[in-house]
Amino acid sequence: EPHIIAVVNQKGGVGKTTTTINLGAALASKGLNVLIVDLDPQGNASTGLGIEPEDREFTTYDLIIEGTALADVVRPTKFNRLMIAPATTDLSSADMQLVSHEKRIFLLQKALREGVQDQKFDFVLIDCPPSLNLLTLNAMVAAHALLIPLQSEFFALEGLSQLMLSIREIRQTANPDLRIEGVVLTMFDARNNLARQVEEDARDNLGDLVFKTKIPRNVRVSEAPSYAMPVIQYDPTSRGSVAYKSLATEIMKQHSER
Amino acid sequence: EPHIIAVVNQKGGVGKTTTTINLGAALASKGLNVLIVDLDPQGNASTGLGIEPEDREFTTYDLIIEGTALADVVRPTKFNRLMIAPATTDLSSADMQLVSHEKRIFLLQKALREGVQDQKFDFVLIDCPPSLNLLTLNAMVAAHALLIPLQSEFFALEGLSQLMLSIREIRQTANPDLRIEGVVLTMFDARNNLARQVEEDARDNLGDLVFKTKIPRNVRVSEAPSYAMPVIQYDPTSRGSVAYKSLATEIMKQHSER
Ligand SMILES: Nc1ncnc2c1ncn2[C@@H]1O[C@H](COP(=O)(O)OP(=O)(O)OP(=O)(O)O)[C@@H](O)[C@H]1O
Ligand SMILES: Nc1ncnc2c1ncn2[C@@H]1O[C@H](COP(=O)(O)OP(=O)(O)OP(=O)(O)O)[C@@H](O)[C@H]1O
Ligand SMILES: [Mg+2]
Ligand SMILES: [Mg+2]
Repeated sequence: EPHIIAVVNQKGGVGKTTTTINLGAALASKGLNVLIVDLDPQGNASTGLGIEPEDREFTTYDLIIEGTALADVVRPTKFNRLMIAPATTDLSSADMQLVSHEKRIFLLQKALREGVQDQKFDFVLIDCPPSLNLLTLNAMVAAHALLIPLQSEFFALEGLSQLMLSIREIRQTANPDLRIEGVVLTMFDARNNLARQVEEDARDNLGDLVFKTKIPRNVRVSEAPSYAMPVIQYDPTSRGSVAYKSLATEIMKQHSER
Repeated sequence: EPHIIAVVNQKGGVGKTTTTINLGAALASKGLNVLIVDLDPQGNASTGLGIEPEDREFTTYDLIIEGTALADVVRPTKFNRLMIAPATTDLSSADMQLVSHEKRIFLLQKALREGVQDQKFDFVLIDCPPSLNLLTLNAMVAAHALLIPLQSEFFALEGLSQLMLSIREIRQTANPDLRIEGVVLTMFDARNNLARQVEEDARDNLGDLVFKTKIPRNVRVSEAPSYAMPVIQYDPTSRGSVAYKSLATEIMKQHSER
């Protein structure tokens, strides 16, 4: 049974897609089999891994709405042991279609938990859109744990309490075993007062939930997707690559201790 | 009749809220009366202008869903001639509630266009959430024009074509006079290859739609909301302040020439 982690934060632009792609690649580089599920209609995770829009034959829209089997949706990336269930903009209509569906927040859980039976994934990472909509709720129900990227900025800290409320609600109504894998500081610039302040606030309020690893702001990280590569492939010695490998080690260690 | 501009981009974290707050303040500092409409359930524009959650008695949720008059929702900010219709997280349920409403994308247009009759606003700026959901569609129907913040990054450029498709659809089905006020490059770092590349691509594809003013990446811009001030009040001589004042001048000039 793979460990399913949803990468969530309704605040936009905090590094959800970047963390999904690069943590996924770092875990794969350590010998694990990883599936990325792109649940954002923008399809940034699919593009960032080089899956052209015309090559996305079956997508996460088909998985959730049409009942297509996971094995038909999943496809390889150019990175060893890293697979992806891609997304297209079709997914943006899924939200409205789900509203009237009786099992509307359980559809991804059913599709994923059934679909992974005959595959050998160690980790599944779900990249979520910047909203607490039905797609993100589906991810929170399907997941065993949540990874929360926290940009070291003022507005990003504000959204955290709202996210924690939603997590509690999902735990009470649909997924009692849902845990928080952790909170990871992203685009961290140690020279910046605000960033140090956000780190202090996060560690004071959330304690050990905050990973030791911080992802630094690093231009190589933002360049990598334009070459359709994870940063650990685009520039293996960059500060971004080193940080994502360290995050992967922390998560693997944490997971083996459970 | 005020000029109503919706600040839109479904890509997250591109500077929609920051542009709404600071362009609004810059226009107000030039003697114009400005209303900011916070249409994002995160309520970042309301927080960034110092409206505490407990002081948001009537909100844009009430305006759209409950039919509360605009005059009851609008309240002053600490900045002269800058008013706000605040938002709370209640707004996140509005999306689902709107799905079954017959006039679901015309509700904000009706509330705004009626509500501004007896007020003396010169500009109305609507801050949108990072999604092409029913809230954003309401803003695109209510607006005369759209302002599109474009972060100088790879993923941000990808979302633009999807946004342009939605704009064409809204123009054909609900708001035939909808124009594009312009595209403004945000968090621009001239030392960064990727940023210069995005600027070149944007100006090649969009021509004069791209404002001459570029908003530089400037830490004072991201610090200002933690002091509940627009950057032109927090640090009037900063590069961010100068840029937003220049953007205001461009928009005023463009608007007076029409
Ligand atoms: N450590 C980093 N250093 C520099 N740039 C980064 C870093 N992490 C992310 N970025 C850049 O910041 C932008 C936002 O990141 P990303 O798109 O991953 O966020 P997101 O949370 O997935 O956004 P959305 O809310 O739209 O889904 C991207 O252009 C990305 O390349
Ligand atoms: N010119 C700038 N220089 C430095 N930081 C900036 C600049 N513009 C915006 N920021 C910071 O970048 C982050 C994202 O900006 P903002 O929240 O305005 O984007 P948004 O598009 O409104 O996000 P969302 O999609 O979540 O609504 C914020 O923390 C903001 O303070
Ligand atoms: Mg993303
Ligand atoms: Mg915003």
